[in-house]
Amino acid sequence: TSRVLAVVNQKGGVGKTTTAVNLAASFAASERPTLLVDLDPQANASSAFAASGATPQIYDALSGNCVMKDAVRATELRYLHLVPSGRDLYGAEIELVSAMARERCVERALDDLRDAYELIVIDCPPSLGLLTLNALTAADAVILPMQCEYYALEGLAGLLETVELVRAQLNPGLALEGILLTMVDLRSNLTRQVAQEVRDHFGEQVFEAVIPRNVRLSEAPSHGKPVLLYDAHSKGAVSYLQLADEILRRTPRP
Amino acid sequence: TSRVLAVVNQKGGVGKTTTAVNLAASFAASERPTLLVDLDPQANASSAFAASGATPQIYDALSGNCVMKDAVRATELRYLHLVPSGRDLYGAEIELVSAMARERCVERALDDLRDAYELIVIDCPPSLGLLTLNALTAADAVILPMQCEYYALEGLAGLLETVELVRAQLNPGLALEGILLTMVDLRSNLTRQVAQEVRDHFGEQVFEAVIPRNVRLSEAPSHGKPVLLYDAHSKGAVSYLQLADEILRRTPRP
Ligand SMILES: Nc1ncnc2c1ncn2[C@@H]1O[C@H](COP(=O)(O)OP(=O)(O)OP(=O)(O)O)[C@@H](O)[C@H]1O
Ligand SMILES: Nc1ncnc2c1ncn2[C@@H]1O[C@H](COP(=O)(O)OP(=O)(O)OP(=O)(O)O)[C@@H](O)[C@H]1O
Ligand SMILES: [Mg+2]
Ligand SMILES: [Mg+2]
Repeated sequence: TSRVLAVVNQKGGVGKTTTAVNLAASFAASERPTLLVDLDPQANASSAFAASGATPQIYDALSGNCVMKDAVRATELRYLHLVPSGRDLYGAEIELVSAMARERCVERALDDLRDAYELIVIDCPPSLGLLTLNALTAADAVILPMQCEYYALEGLAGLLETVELVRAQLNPGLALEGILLTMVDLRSNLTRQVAQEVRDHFGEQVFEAVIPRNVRLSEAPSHGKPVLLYDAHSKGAVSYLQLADEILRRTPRP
Repeated sequence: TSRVLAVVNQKGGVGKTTTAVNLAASFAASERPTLLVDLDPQANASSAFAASGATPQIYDALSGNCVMKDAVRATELRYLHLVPSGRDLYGAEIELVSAMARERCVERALDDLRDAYELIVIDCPPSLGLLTLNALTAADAVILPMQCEYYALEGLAGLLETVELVRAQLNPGLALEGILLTMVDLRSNLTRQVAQEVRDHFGEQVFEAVIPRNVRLSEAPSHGKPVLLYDAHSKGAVSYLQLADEILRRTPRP
């Protein structure tokens, strides 16, 4: 069976999609069969593989028009598959409100895929609505990307409370895989101060791997490729390979 | 009566809160009575004034526990008042789904305040859910902050469609005040390319004022002040004053 990792933070623009895309690509580079699930109606993780709005997409699987397996598509990386999303998913949040067991739609939809992959990575929208709640309920562990800025720091405590709430009420096995410092620019006082505060507060829960601010990470999606295929020697690509190694070292091979 | 400006973009981290806070402060600096409304449960605009989670807050006014006037509080700037938000607002999105005239709650709540202010600025969450829909329905015009990056550019067309949809179905008077280029770093090729593309496509609809990447803008909230009170001579402060001037030049004084 596979390990499901949800990439979550209600704060916008902290590097959720960049982390989901490039971490999944790094797992695939180590020949671990990986599935990337785009659960954000913005469909940025899909457009990182030039597949935004492709059909069938995750909305079709969640609304019962098809099974999740039908929405899976290959990518340029042999060991990486993708379930794309698109604008249809905007309606899912409201439709889910009145659905039965509304927090478990994603978990149920992923059931018949878990044996086909070693790792499943879910990219989430910047909110704590039903889509993110579904990802947290389906996940074995959660990765929290965190920009070293004041607003992002303020939101961290609330985010951890939400993870705790989901663990208590919906998914007792939900673990914190780690807090990931992203877009780190050590020349900035603010970044250094916030990074220090996060490490002081959360110690071991912060990944050793740190993602530097690196323009190649923001250029890669416009070429429809993860940074590994766009510029494998860039600081961005190397830092996500380090993150994948750190996670795989902890995860016993199935 | 006042002019209501909604600051909207479902893409996260593009500078919505930074724009709402510093534009409202710049209006107040020109002695125009201004109200800043925080409609994001993250409450970042509130924490920019050290008022995150203060009560009564916007949730209390929307759910009928008090009138909006009771939730208004003063700030360090004489001509700037704030309606704060907090975690309670996370529940509003789901509660609104089944409310009567659910898109007009904010519009109705603001009715008795419109004569007290010349400008009302609404900060929105990074989503196209009911809170953002309420802001678009209550607004006279919308400001779209846009980071010059690939994902932000991809989302712009969808955002403009949503504005068009609201104009057609809920708020015929909704105008586009302008697209604002934020966090602009002209040393980056990607930024220059995206900025050029936006200006080519949208011409006059893009503000002349451009907000540069400026660390003073991200430091100010940790001091509980808009950048105007934190470092009035910084490039960030100057650029928001220019934006305010550009908007005020177009708006006839009441
Ligand atoms: N380490 C980095 N260095 C430079 N740019 C980055 C880095 N990480 C992300 N970016 C860029 O910053 C922007 C925000 O990142 P991203 O879209 O991944 O965040 P997000 O949390 O997924 O946003 P949203 O909340 O909208 O889903 C994107 O334009 C992305 O290309
Ligand atoms: N021009 C700028 N220069 C430098 N930093 C900036 C600038 N504008 C915003 N920031 C910083 O970038 C981060 C994102 O900005 P902000 O929070 O205003 O975006 P947002 O669109 O409101 O995010 P969300 O989608 O979470 O509501 C914040 O940490 C902010 O301090
Ligand atoms: Mg994203
Ligand atoms: Mg904001």
